[in-house]
Amino acid sequence: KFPKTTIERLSYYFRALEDLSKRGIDTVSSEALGGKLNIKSSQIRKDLSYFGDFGKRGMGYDVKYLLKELKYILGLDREWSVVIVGAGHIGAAMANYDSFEKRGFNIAAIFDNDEKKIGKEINGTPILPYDNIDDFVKQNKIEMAIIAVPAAAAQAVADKLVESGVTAILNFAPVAVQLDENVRCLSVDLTTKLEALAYYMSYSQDK
Amino acid sequence: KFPKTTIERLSYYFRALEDLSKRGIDTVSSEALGGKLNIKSSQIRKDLSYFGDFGKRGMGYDVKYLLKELKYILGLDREWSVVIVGAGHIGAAMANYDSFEKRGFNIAAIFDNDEKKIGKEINGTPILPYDNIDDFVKQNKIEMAIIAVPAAAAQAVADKLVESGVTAILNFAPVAVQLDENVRCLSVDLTTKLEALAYYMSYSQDK
Ligand SMILES: NC(=O)c1ccc[n+]([C@@H]2O[C@H](COP(=O)([O-])OP(=O)(O)OC[C@H]3O[C@@H](n4cnc5c(N)ncnc54)[C@H](O)[C@@H]3O)[C@@H](O)[C@H]2O)c1
Ligand SMILES: NC(=O)c1ccc[n+]([C@@H]2O[C@H](COP(=O)([O-])OP(=O)(O)OC[C@H]3O[C@@H](n4cnc5c(N)ncnc54)[C@H](O)[C@@H]3O)[C@@H](O)[C@H]2O)c1
Repeated sequence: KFPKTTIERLSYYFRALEDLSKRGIDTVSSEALGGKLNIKSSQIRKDLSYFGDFGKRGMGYDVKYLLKELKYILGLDREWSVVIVGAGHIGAAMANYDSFEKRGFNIAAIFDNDEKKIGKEINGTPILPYDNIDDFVKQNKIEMAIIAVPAAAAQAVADKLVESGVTAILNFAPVAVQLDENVRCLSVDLTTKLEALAYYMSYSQDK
Repeated sequence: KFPKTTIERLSYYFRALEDLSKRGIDTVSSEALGGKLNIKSSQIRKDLSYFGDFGKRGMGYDVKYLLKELKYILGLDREWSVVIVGAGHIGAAMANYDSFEKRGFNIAAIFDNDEKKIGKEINGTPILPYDNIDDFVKQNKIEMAIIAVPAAAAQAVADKLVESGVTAILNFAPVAVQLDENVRCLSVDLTTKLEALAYYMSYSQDK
């Protein structure tokens, strides 16, 4: 097995290779890829080695071949239907973010329990009543959901999603939700990004 | 030096230790801390070893002592004033997120160029005209900023912030902004979180 961060780095390699392929570049060394992404070339070689033997020593990587392989490994060779629960600031920002669609993540619906929001749309995606989650997830074979509700509602929302068949959750609420083992859940905590910036700032001010 | 992810993990250790300290727990082993955070105990020992020798073999870590050390290392022993540029969905979600304040990140102001938003407030934080950034950052000694504007405006906004004295930026726009070497910039890309979920989903469906 390999660390969770390896997978997130694979996405960065995928994106950088896509960029190179668009510019007609056929091969790239781990050094050149590392230079573009600010990641050590030894880290890139190590990450890729978990998944196979992609580069020839001294020759670098074949961009098109590695792109195809990473697409398969990351499960991006298919589309994913995603629902969002919570049509507030975070939910709306996610529904508006066109980069998700470009990567094959289609926002199928947003659910909310606020009468004033139900029946509206965000970027063409309908806001449906919270109570319809069960039918909608089953009828549209939804596997993935984004939780964007206040912390107090997060556990109940997670339970409802799992009961209706969702097996992967991205959780924004600042609480750890308890889930079955077979459900994958990643949390987003943007405070850690600010704390990382604070570290770099205080470090450079010569602690 | 150590990988960027070590710093983000330090935040997770800090939070878990805070939780233990609130519950009156005086010592904790790297195994117990690892079990709580779903991180290997060897990773925890390795991360901490970059910063000092905190635990006695077989005795575990002293919670209060490690908490104080991590607070200093992460630069959380002080307050940080932060401005947000862009009072849209992301900007509003960040201004509303009370966890930032609890960690010492005070949102001082939000800037926008939309006449309809200027003069309003979000969670008590004023929305000021974009052209006031320079005076505001200099008068209030702001060091940190969050960019939450559309991709097309991100580079110009980053330049304006750096010119006025900001040295740390959290960028949400899906564009790599070019900055001076002495400015720290972290980007947020939530697509990598969905891609990580897609990987786990396709991995468990027995590739
Ligand atoms: N992780 C981070 O770094 C970060 C940053 C900002 C916000 N957040 C969190 O993200 C979440 C959403 O933030 P926001 O700014 O979008 O909040 P918001 O208040 O703008 O939106 C919440 C939405 O959820 C809906 N809702 C509430 N209870 C519900 C329920 N039981 N069922 C269905 N819908 C329900 C509300 O009607 C509202 O539309 C919050 O938990 C917030 O703390 C996290
Ligand atoms: N990284 C991710 O995963 C992720 C997810 C969602 C959104 N985003 C990005 O975050 C950014 C903000 O998203 P949003 O949903 O809040 O957008 P939004 O359109 O709701 O908000 C943008 C705000 O910026 C203001 N603005 C535009 N140009 C400006 C300028 N030159 N100076 C000052 N203010 C200006 C607008 O008036 C508006 O209030 C976008 O770039 C979006 O692509 C990123």
